[in-house]
Amino acid sequence: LIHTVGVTKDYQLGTHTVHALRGVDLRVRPGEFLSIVGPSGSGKTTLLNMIGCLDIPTEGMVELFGEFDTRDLDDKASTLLRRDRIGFIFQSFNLMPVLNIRENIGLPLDLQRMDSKEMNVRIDELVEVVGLTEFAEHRPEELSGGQRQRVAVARALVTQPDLVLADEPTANLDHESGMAILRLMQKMNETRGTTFIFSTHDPKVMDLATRTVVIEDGMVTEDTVKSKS
Amino acid sequence: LIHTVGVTKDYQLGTHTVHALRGVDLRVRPGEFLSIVGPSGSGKTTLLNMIGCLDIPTEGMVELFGEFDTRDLDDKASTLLRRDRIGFIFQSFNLMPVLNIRENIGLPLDLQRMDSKEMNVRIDELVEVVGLTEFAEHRPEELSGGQRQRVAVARALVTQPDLVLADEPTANLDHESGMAILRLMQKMNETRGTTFIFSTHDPKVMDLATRTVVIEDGMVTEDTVKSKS
Ligand SMILES: Nc1ncnc2c1ncn2[C@@H]1O[C@H](COP(=O)(O)OP(=O)(O)OP(=O)(O)O)[C@@H](O)[C@H]1O
Ligand SMILES: Nc1ncnc2c1ncn2[C@@H]1O[C@H](COP(=O)(O)OP(=O)(O)OP(=O)(O)O)[C@@H](O)[C@H]1O
Ligand SMILES: [Mg+2]
Ligand SMILES: [Mg+2]
Repeated sequence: LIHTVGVTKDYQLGTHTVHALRGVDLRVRPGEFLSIVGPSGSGKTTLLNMIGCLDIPTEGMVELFGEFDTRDLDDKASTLLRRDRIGFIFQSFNLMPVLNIRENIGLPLDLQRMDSKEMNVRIDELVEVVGLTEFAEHRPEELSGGQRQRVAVARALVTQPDLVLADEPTANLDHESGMAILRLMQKMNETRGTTFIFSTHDPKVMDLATRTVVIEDGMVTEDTVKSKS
Repeated sequence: LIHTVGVTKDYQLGTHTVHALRGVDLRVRPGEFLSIVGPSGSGKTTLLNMIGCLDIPTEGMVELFGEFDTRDLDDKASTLLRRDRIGFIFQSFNLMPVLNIRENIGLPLDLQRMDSKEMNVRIDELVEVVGLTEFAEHRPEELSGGQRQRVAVARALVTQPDLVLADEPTANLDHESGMAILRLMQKMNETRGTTFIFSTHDPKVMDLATRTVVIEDGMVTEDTVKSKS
């Protein structure tokens, strides 16, 4: 599904270059439930951005769905790919301040021109699963940190994408809320075969992952698949 | 040090009222290392905002440092109190985008008109302790989520306040970085007697706290002091 070869990312800041990724080779198969872990600043978000074609590598290449080299995608093509096949949960949520919860969650479906009846069914379902029914008409600034995070999660899942990239999706959640989110994702993974790639510091996400990739200082230092016991 | 009596907070949203706090009675003594835990949306951030005089209760009262009723403080008085005696680590960091790390951390000292020589000593020290020396000249948008969190932590500690209110200060940090932050806070607590009140979902913060207050649905349901063993 996903193939990265020698992916390098440099950020130029004045005279100082930050080597955020230093040659990452990664192969992700469809249906994997993979967690990427590593110290703060080690390159997890940067790697997810590469895979989610929000950015392109300085060197190396990212191939998606066995056919797209992200360097060859123009803005229009990458926008369509992200809209239809990828769900992204951002580390800082990136919700639209002027839209309420339902509108925020439904935005990707709106962009797909989905029929409003089906849209509402999907939105209702997700709002309920993430425990925000009571707050469905509220706007992001009227919500707690963890409530905003749950909106970001719901929005990434509403299009039922082939690939979900979840950047620290439980960081602001208590144990119960976090587990509810993870169970929802596990269910999508088991019933729909949705591929999940998490960046996380949360032990419960690592526990549920079938494979863990450790990244330190821009390089993969470990890659462990759990054996089914 | 801190005394809340019957603190209630209602948010009015159209016809819908959210009862964020429903009568919180809390007494915090100087030098405590207290964690407030509870489900997402239970009222932790709202309570910290009451204590940090960023907001006032709908009913009830908050008394700070044994002498200030926050309802009696005008804007000028509460700004001075926050500037000189309280450090606040926000759940969403609230860094200044146009300032770099050093300038962000030094901003509270700037507001206190501190001599620039002493300012630089304090900033250097904190930048190093939170592990951001390499990134000291970068701006927030050039940082990872956990790096921004560490800037927010450093900024709250730089004035060496009497009271630190830390809203999920380790949410975006890996285990090591989180422990480094907590050890720094423990050290300030032990050597300077700084009072710390955390809102957290992180088990390692709860472990280090000498007292844990559980808040659910806007009310305190448990209040446990650890016995020294
Ligand atoms: N400005 C606001 N307007 C309306 N409702 C609000 C506002 N701020 C918070 N709330 C509501 O008040 C309740 C408590 O919010 P608060 O931010 O204190 O929760 P929290 O315990 O910090 O949650 P989390 O762990 O998710 O950060 C929530 O249900 C939230 O939706
Ligand atoms: N836009 C940018 N400009 C310059 N440097 C950047 C930029 N974005 C990230 N970096 C740097 O690249 C490195 C990797 O950042 P990244 O956000 O991928 O880390 P991370 O593993 O997600 O960290 P965290 O766990 O703290 O979220 C960091 O050292 C960061 O400072
Ligand atoms: Mg990150
Ligand atoms: Mg909160």
